[in-house]
Amino acid sequence: MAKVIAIANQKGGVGKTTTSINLAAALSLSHKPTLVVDLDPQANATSGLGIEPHGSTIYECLINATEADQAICSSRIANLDVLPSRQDLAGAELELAGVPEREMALHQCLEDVRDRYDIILIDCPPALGLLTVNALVAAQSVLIPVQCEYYAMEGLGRLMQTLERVRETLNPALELEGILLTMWDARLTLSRQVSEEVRQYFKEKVYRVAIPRNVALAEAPSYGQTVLLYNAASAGARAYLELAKELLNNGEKS
Amino acid sequence: MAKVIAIANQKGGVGKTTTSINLAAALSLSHKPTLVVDLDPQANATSGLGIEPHGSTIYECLINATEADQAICSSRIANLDVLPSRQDLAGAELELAGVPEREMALHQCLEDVRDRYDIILIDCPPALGLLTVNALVAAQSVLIPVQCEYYAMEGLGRLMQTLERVRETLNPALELEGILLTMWDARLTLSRQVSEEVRQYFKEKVYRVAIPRNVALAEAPSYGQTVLLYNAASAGARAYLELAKELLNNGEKS
Ligand SMILES: Nc1ncnc2c1ncn2[C@@H]1O[C@H](COP(=O)(O)OP(=O)(O)OP(=O)(O)O)[C@@H](O)[C@H]1O
Ligand SMILES: Nc1ncnc2c1ncn2[C@@H]1O[C@H](COP(=O)(O)OP(=O)(O)OP(=O)(O)O)[C@@H](O)[C@H]1O
Ligand SMILES: [Mg+2]
Ligand SMILES: [Mg+2]
Repeated sequence: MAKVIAIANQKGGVGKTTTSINLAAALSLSHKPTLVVDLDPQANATSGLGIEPHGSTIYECLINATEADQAICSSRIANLDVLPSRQDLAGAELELAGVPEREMALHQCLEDVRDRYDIILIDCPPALGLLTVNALVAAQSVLIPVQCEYYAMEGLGRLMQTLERVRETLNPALELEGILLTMWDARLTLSRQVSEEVRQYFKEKVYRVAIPRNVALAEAPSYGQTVLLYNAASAGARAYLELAKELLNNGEKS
Repeated sequence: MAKVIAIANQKGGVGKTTTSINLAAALSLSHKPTLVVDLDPQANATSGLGIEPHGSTIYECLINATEADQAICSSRIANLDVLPSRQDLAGAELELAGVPEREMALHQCLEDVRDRYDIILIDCPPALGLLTVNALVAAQSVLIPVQCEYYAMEGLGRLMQTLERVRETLNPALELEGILLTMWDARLTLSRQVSEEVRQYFKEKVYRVAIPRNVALAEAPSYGQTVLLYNAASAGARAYLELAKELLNNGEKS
């Protein structure tokens, strides 16, 4: 049975998609069959992995209960599949609002495919609406990317409250997988201040590796490639390989 | 009567809030009474302007039709007021979903105060949901910040489609105020490629000034200050003063 991890943070532009696709690529390199679920109407994880969806997408799975099998496509990378998104997903939140058990739609969708993967990563949109709640119900844990800047840090308290509420009402098993510092720039005092504060508060829950600001990570998606394929020697690629190791080690301990 | 401009882009982290508060500060310096409406549940524009809301916020205005007057507070800057947000706004989208004329709530709220300001800027959340649609109905024009990176450029087409749909169904007067390139870094090929493509496609609709990546813009919010107060000599401050001039000049031409 796959471990399902939601990559979530309501703050925009903190590296959720970049983490979803590059961590997934690093995990698939260690021969762990991995699925990336793109739950964002922007469909950045879908295009960042070079996928052009032609048939069903996550929209049909949530709204018409189409089987996940029908929507899943393989990526250019061995051991890495994608459940793609498309723009119409933006309407799903309002459409789901009237459906009974609306928070369980993704959980039910993934039931059929969980035995085929070791890890499933869900890339969430920048909001705490019904789509992200669906991810938090389907997942066993949450990985939170935090950009080393003020607004991203400020929003963490609220995200923790939401996790607590989901734990109390919808998914008692939901844990914090870890907090990942992103766009770390050693030259900036702001970066150092934010990372010190986050590490002081969340202690061992913060991954030892911080993802540095590295242009290869921003260039790779325009070629539909992960950073591992685009520039395996880059600081960004090395950091995500390190993250995959740390994540797998933490998994063995618990 | 105030000109109402929505600052919108569904892509997260492109500089919507940074543009809202620093453009507003630059406009208020030219003695134009300005209001910033924080329409994001993250309430970043509220905290970035050093405001701690104690009474009503935009949430009460939209859901209970509380008068805007009751929620508006003054900032530390002359000629600059704020209609603050708070976290509960996240629930507003689902609460508004069942209300007739749900797209008009913000438009009605601002009716009473439009004659007191020259310009009203609405900081939108990173989504194309009911809150952003409310902003697009209340506004006469949209200013779109675009980060000089791949995903931000990719999402522009979809944003244009949404503007077209709002123009056809809800607000025929909605215009494109302008496209603002943000986090421009002259050293990066990616920055130059994206800005060339955006300028080629949108031509004179793209502001001449591009906002450079400048750490003062990221540091200022942790002091609850605009960049003009925090570091008036910084490249970020100069760029937003330039933007205010360009925006006011464009207004005089039309
Ligand atoms: N470590 C990094 N170094 C440099 N650029 C990065 C890094 N991580 C992400 N980026 C770039 O920053 C931008 C924001 O990242 P990304 O889109 O992954 O964030 P997100 O949280 O998924 O955004 P959204 O909230 O819109 O979903 C993208 O253009 C991405 O390419
Ligand atoms: N030109 C710039 N140079 C450096 N940092 C910037 C610049 N503009 C914005 N920032 C920083 O980048 C981050 C994202 O900017 P901001 O929060 O304004 O974007 P946003 O579009 O409002 O995000 P969201 O989608 O979450 O609402 C913030 O930490 C901000 O301080
Ligand atoms: Mg994303
Ligand atoms: Mg914002």
